[in-house]
Amino acid sequence: LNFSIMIVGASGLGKSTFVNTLCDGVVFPKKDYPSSDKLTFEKTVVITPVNVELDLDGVKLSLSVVDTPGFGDNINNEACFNQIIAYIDKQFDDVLGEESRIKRNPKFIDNRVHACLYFIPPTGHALRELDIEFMRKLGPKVNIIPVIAKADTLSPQELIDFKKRVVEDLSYYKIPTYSFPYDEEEDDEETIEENQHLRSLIPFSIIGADETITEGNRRIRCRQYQWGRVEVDNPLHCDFDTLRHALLISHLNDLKEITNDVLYENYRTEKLSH
Amino acid sequence: LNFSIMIVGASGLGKSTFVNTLCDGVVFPKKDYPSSDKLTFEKTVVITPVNVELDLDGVKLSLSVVDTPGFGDNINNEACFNQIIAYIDKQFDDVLGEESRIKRNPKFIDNRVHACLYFIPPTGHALRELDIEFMRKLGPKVNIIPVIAKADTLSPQELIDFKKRVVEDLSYYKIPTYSFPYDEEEDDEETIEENQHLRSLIPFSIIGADETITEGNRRIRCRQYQWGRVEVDNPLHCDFDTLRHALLISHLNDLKEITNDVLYENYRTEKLSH
Ligand SMILES: Nc1nc2c(ncn2[C@@H]2O[C@H](COP(=O)(O)OP(=O)(O)O)[C@@H](O)[C@H]2O)c(=O)[nH]1
Ligand SMILES: Nc1nc2c(ncn2[C@@H]2O[C@H](COP(=O)(O)OP(=O)(O)O)[C@@H](O)[C@H]2O)c(=O)[nH]1
Repeated sequence: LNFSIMIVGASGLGKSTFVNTLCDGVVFPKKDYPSSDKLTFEKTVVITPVNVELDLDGVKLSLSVVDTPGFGDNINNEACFNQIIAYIDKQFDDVLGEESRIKRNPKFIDNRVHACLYFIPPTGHALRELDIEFMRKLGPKVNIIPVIAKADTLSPQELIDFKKRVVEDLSYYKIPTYSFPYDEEEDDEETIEENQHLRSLIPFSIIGADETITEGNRRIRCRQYQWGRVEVDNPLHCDFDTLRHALLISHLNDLKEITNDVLYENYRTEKLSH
Repeated sequence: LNFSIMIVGASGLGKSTFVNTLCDGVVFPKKDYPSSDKLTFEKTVVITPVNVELDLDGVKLSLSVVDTPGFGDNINNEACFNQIIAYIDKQFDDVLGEESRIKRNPKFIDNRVHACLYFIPPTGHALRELDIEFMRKLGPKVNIIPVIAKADTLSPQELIDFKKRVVEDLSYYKIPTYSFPYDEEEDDEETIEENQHLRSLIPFSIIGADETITEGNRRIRCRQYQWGRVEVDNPLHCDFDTLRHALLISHLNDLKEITNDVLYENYRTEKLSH
């Protein structure tokens, strides 16, 4: 079973920490940030897929994670903007190329991105121009799941207000995002309620774990401040666990199907009719 | 007694809240953010000085605050970059113009900026290209005091590491900032220690108050989370009080003198010799 996710957002929004927390292990080591003399301000994003083997209650999952450090950091962000879109397109082009071969390539690997987690900075205001433009361009090509990065920056009321404003913006600017679809006619009560609940949480508030402490027989993944402890797996603190379950377990297949049956097909039609 | 400060940083870094907390009153009302249908993505920064009358233990201070909403928000930030620099230059040009008049203008108001608080986003990594470029250009024209915005985003160890990295970057990229200068020969022991202490705190960690609660006869300005309460005036939580005291009381005169005797003079010499 394989699955590919892309993580997009400005540097320092906790993307690497999120992936480590999602995979419950060190995928992106913390001490990797280049020192002042080694840091070059590239006008480009380094797009590097990393493979992680996960075991989810006995189910083996081969997860490919595409991180995009450098997005949104520059004075002028158009170059990295286009690079990320080019990456998504290339995976589609590779499949299109492979599809049309007479003699199949047995070693071909399908690297299409099944879900793109877009990290919204917790400003407390609204979506920025960069967020709107980017999600609009990317939406037709990949399932976008908007998340609020470093959600522990927002107090309870600020989080409610910010989520509400982001939802209004997503609708106002007609930004296509993955909507946890359900069929009123076909699906059972439980499925409908589950999807309605997930839809109501968008954008998902996430917090990445800085430490893991043990209390009795409980493992608590958290961030510890002088004024208290934020618990990543506590649904009263953020939507991390809910998102993880939807992404890697309950909605994995739907995300792959939509990518293959809808997003790829639209791309293919668009490409072949020009 | 008058004093002019400029607040620079991306939208949503808590600049308005900081000013309200600094002045202990509502200077920038919270509900002013435009709704989706009213928000236009201007390529410009709206630079609007606001005047606040403060009473600091009986000393009356006429504070002029220049906020810069919109800085760093766009896909391409060069336009607002230049606008802020143009504003600083204009205040110098006005004084230069007034200085060279034969017949003085009795209504002339000196609006030169005495201190610029530069809000660094709490990424936990290092200064971004935008921060470096901007502070480098601005440093020769105004006293820059770098601060870490929304410092409650950082855990105790992350704050220590981030401050250390920012100090290394400020030095490596030769960014001129206000250094709380002292004279080993001339100043007394207490003054030297006070300035060394202030210098050691750069960049100052700041947190803006979201609410004010009363406990007994104590007024506690804070941000309340599900996991605890952050206290703005608690030096164990952030440097807000220390910065406020330096800015509005102990170092106000030094900041004005440096602006007049050094920064303005350099600008004047540069301008008149071309
Ligand atoms: N407040 C807060 N800080 C976080 C969170 N996740 C990560 N961080 C911290 O933010 C800094 C940058 O995180 P990193 O994962 O490297 O961000 P990236 O540049 O987006 O990959 C580190 O100091 C992290 O410990 C979070 O959910 N909340
Ligand atoms: N976590 C945190 N949030 C803050 C802080 N200061 C302000 N905020 C919140 O951040 C949001 C934006 O603040 P605002 O002052 O309008 O930012 P501005 O756009 O830079 O003027 C609001 O929801 C504030 O309540 C702070 O120090 N820490």
